[in-house]
Amino acid sequence: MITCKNLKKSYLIGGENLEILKGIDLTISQGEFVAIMGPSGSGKSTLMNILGLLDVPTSGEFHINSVTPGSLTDDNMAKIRSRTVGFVFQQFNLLARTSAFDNVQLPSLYTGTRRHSIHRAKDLLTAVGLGDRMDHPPSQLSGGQQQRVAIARSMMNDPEMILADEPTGNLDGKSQTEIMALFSGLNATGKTVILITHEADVAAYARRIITIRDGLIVSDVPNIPP
Amino acid sequence: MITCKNLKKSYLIGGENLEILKGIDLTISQGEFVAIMGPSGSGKSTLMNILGLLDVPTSGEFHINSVTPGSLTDDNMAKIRSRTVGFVFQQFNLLARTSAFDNVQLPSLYTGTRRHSIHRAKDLLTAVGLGDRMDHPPSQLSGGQQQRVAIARSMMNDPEMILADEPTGNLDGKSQTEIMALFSGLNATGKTVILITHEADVAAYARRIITIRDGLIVSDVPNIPP
Ligand SMILES: Nc1ncnc2c1ncn2[C@@H]1O[C@H](COP(=O)(O)OP(=O)(O)OP(=O)(O)O)[C@@H](O)[C@H]1O
Ligand SMILES: Nc1ncnc2c1ncn2[C@@H]1O[C@H](COP(=O)(O)OP(=O)(O)OP(=O)(O)O)[C@@H](O)[C@H]1O
Ligand SMILES: [Mg+2]
Ligand SMILES: [Mg+2]
Repeated sequence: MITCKNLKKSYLIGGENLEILKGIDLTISQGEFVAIMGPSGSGKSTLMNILGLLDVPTSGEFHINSVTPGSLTDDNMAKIRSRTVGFVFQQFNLLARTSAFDNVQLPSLYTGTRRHSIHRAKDLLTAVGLGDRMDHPPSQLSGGQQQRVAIARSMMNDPEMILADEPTGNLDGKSQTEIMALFSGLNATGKTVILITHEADVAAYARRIITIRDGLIVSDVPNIPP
Repeated sequence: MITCKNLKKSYLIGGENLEILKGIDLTISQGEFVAIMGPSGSGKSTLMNILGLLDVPTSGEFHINSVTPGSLTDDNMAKIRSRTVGFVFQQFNLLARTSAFDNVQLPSLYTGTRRHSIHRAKDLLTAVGLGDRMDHPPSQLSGGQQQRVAIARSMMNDPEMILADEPTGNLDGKSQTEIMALFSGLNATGKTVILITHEADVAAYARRIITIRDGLIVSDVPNIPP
């Protein structure tokens, strides 16, 4: 369960205060499937980085499962993050000289759940269509293949919540359908899925569509997937 | 004018020969507007890197403006590339600790055409909607903003040909329309535009749509833009 009240984020740049998030009020319950849309530069990734405990708000209230991340030490924040959140970054953020298989397995090294990790990493890579590319590092993978490695990695620790930032930006229609089926399947088991997208046919899979414009939520409506 | 005959590209990986392009026959004339589509991992970026003189084929014929790039020294290939081709990379490839403005201006440093470069870089950044983000480095730009810096940079040297690899993957509808208007405008002045996309509404702007599947062209059809 995530709650935000009057959440703000700003940067001090060149001596000026640049306000990115201007007061976000938001509640997302466990098990929801939410799509976040909005213009380029409107603050979607900034918000998702805060929800994923990768960044802190400048002001406002933010609670995740009745814990206030702002009051935690960096270590405790990292611990909660690695167990609770699976993150798919907009730019993938894979380790460069590391195979697809080792990239996917990485999250299990942080939480110490090594026992089934080899099987699980292989199953996840096969589920995203990369069974024959496991030993390729990012430089030997296409853009969409790297994106799918990042998606598999986000699911490694079986987190309660998956945050995916533009997860289908580099995928053709068929790969996109396979990935959205994966997210829908996860959500059907009770996981919370929050994804940022600019593609309406991706947002259509969600049961709730939030639109952000210029750092504020301008609409928040239920959606019935086709 | 680009001509390819039985163009192949393969990699030796783990002792095995992995064939990516399996015999591409293709002619693209000056001034065409071409979209290349196809599944993730089918070889689109690999082909575009060869057409953009950033990589060499393993075998087959390849000519650009009656020059055979394979017979050139690296230096001469770089010279022709910097004057002839504007490239928008799938992962943007911006310089990290460098402002948007300096990133856009960079190509003019290679060709020595500095005189108008300051004005031109500013005009291009304004044309892609980033007039108020010129001094931000990539880490202070959103994904779609970085993509638009890469698009502006590709146009800096006013090249004869623009190769754009998934140029709208991180853009919302309005930004996408603005960028496609920019490409269409360039093409109307006689520049060749070749773009890779998986979005049908982006490919619709082109007058020719080529589909690649598993390293081969499976269809090559004219298209009438709406
Ligand atoms: N350096 C390399 N060594 C080995 N294989 C490679 C290398 N670079 C790319 N590949 C493989 O070549 C194939 C084609 O890659 P390419 O990047 O051209 O695909 P693409 O059509 O652009 O895909 P996408 O739509 O996902 O960007 C992929 O299966 C990839 O794994
Ligand atoms: N470190 C930073 N310092 C200053 N400004 C920043 C920083 N990071 C992001 N910004 C600015 O914050 C705004 C929002 O960025 P954000 O990445 O959240 O946008 P977005 O909605 O995800 O856009 P996109 O759809 O293009 O990915 C942008 O205008 C960007 O320039
Ligand atoms: Mg973003
Ligand atoms: Mg590609």
